[in-house]
Amino acid sequence: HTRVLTVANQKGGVGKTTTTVNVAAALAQAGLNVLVIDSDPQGNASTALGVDHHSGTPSIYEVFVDGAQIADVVQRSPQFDNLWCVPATLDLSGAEIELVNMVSRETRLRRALDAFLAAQATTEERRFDYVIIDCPPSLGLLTVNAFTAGNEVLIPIQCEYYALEGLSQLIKTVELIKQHLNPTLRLSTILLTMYDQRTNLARQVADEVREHFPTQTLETTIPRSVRVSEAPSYAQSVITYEPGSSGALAYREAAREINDRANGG
Amino acid sequence: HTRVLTVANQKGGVGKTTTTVNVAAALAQAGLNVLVIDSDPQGNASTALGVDHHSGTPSIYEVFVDGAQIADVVQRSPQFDNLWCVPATLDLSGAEIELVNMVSRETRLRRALDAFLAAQATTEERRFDYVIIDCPPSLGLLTVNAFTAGNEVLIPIQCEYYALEGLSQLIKTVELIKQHLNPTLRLSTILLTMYDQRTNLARQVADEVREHFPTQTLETTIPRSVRVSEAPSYAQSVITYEPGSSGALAYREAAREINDRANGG
Ligand SMILES: Nc1ncnc2c1ncn2[C@@H]1O[C@H](COP(=O)(O)OP(=O)(O)OP(=O)(O)O)[C@@H](O)[C@H]1O
Ligand SMILES: Nc1ncnc2c1ncn2[C@@H]1O[C@H](COP(=O)(O)OP(=O)(O)OP(=O)(O)O)[C@@H](O)[C@H]1O
Ligand SMILES: [Mg+2]
Ligand SMILES: [Mg+2]
Repeated sequence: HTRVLTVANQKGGVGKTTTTVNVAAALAQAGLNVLVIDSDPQGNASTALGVDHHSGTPSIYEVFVDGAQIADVVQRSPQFDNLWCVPATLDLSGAEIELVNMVSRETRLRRALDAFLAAQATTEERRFDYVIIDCPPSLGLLTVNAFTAGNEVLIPIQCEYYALEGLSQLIKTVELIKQHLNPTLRLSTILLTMYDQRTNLARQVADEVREHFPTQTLETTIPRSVRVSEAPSYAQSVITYEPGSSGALAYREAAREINDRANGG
Repeated sequence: HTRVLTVANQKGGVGKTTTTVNVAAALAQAGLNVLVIDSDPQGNASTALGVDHHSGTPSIYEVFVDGAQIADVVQRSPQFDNLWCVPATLDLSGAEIELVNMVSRETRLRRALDAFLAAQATTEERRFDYVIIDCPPSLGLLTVNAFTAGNEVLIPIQCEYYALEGLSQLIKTVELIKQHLNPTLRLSTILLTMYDQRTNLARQVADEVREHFPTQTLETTIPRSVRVSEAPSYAQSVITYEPGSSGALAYREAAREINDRANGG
């Protein structure tokens, strides 16, 4: 059974893309087949995974707006043979307005992903263990599509004050999607990111999140580490860029925890 | 003449709100009349300025969707007598979809602001020197309205790799708005934020931005400083929370540079 994780948080800059890319890379390094779907018009995940996404490249845009098949737009990441990516291009930035008046505007990604995974399931070696969907910093139709397509929600939370402000709205949106569009959706994972243990603020935010979400919040926290932010400029994840760095260790640890949880952890 | 600055960048977490709040507070501390318009559904600027913005509070949502007057929703910030704020509430998160099929969907904020400033101009003591509009991390209709209402664009750029990726799209959008909706709009100011001088990455990004935008990029850069991120949890700007911190000094410096530029600097 393929796990489909939607990485979302309307607060900007909290580590959605960094988490998507590095958890995906760590799972791929461990031998699992992973597909990343980049649904952020900025295309940061596509950049970090080293896949071509200049304007006009077949991408998630064609899947949303033209009903293209995922099989026709997916690319293999140069980082691992078992790591694939559906890129996002700038064309996607107009998609939300285009989607508003389209038929089944909230379920277009789900239908495309279901068809792709069903077809893949027949060819054993390409069956995907994980699909991870990176979202833009908003709760618009691109993120709604990602919630409808996913089975689990992974929320990265930066250990900063503003991080807590938008959380209840995010949880409400997940509940709304669960009620009306996707009954299988559940908030399974919260990951604390850019944790700087020298500051009180980080500790306070982390304590508060663990108190409110004791079972969803991973034991592993991701420390602030400059290697993490350098890696994308080399079109790499930190897992391959600097395997011994604190960021790489933490993301490998987080990936292991996520994977263990599925197996009844 | 009132300067209207739109603070925008679709990349999340780059310091849009922090820049809006702290530049506004520094200008107010220097005796200028400042109005902040919060057009981000997260309402982070409203929080940092200490104004009430629970759901249902009269806010920018009513201005966008019901055609309410700004005079009816504006609140004074407890931080300075000459600092005012039009708050954003969670109601705003549905506004973008509501706006799509509305008449003059791109100019609703401009018309409301023009009417407000025209009425204020007759009562001398409340004439505003600055209006600063905080945007959400996207280039949707809320940001388009802010570009149409503004005369200048201020782009905060975090000294990180992803920061450069979305820049050309942002500049193109500003050009598009200038051509079709607001001929007075110009990219006047770029501010480098969260600059950590210990890392090569920050220096490389800063050098690249200064090379491409020599005249718009402020001399002042904002260092990463934990006091800056603590201030909003006390409903304060760093200017009042910790006046002697490196963040407060830098934001006062940036505000002075912005104000000098208008006076033929
Ligand atoms: N653990 C970390 N240590 C240091 N820097 C980090 C870490 N995690 C993320 N960053 C950096 O912080 C910035 C924000 O992270 P990222 O872009 O992944 O967030 P995001 O939530 O995807 O942003 P957006 O809302 O724009 O999509 C990036 O420049 C990234 O390189
Ligand atoms: N100079 C700084 N030093 C330390 N922390 C900072 C600094 N500037 C901003 N921050 C922190 O970084 C985070 C992102 O900043 P901010 O929320 O202002 O960005 P934004 O662009 O408005 O985000 P969004 O895209 O979600 O609207 C916040 O938690 C803020 O407190
Ligand atoms: Mg991202
Ligand atoms: Mg903001």
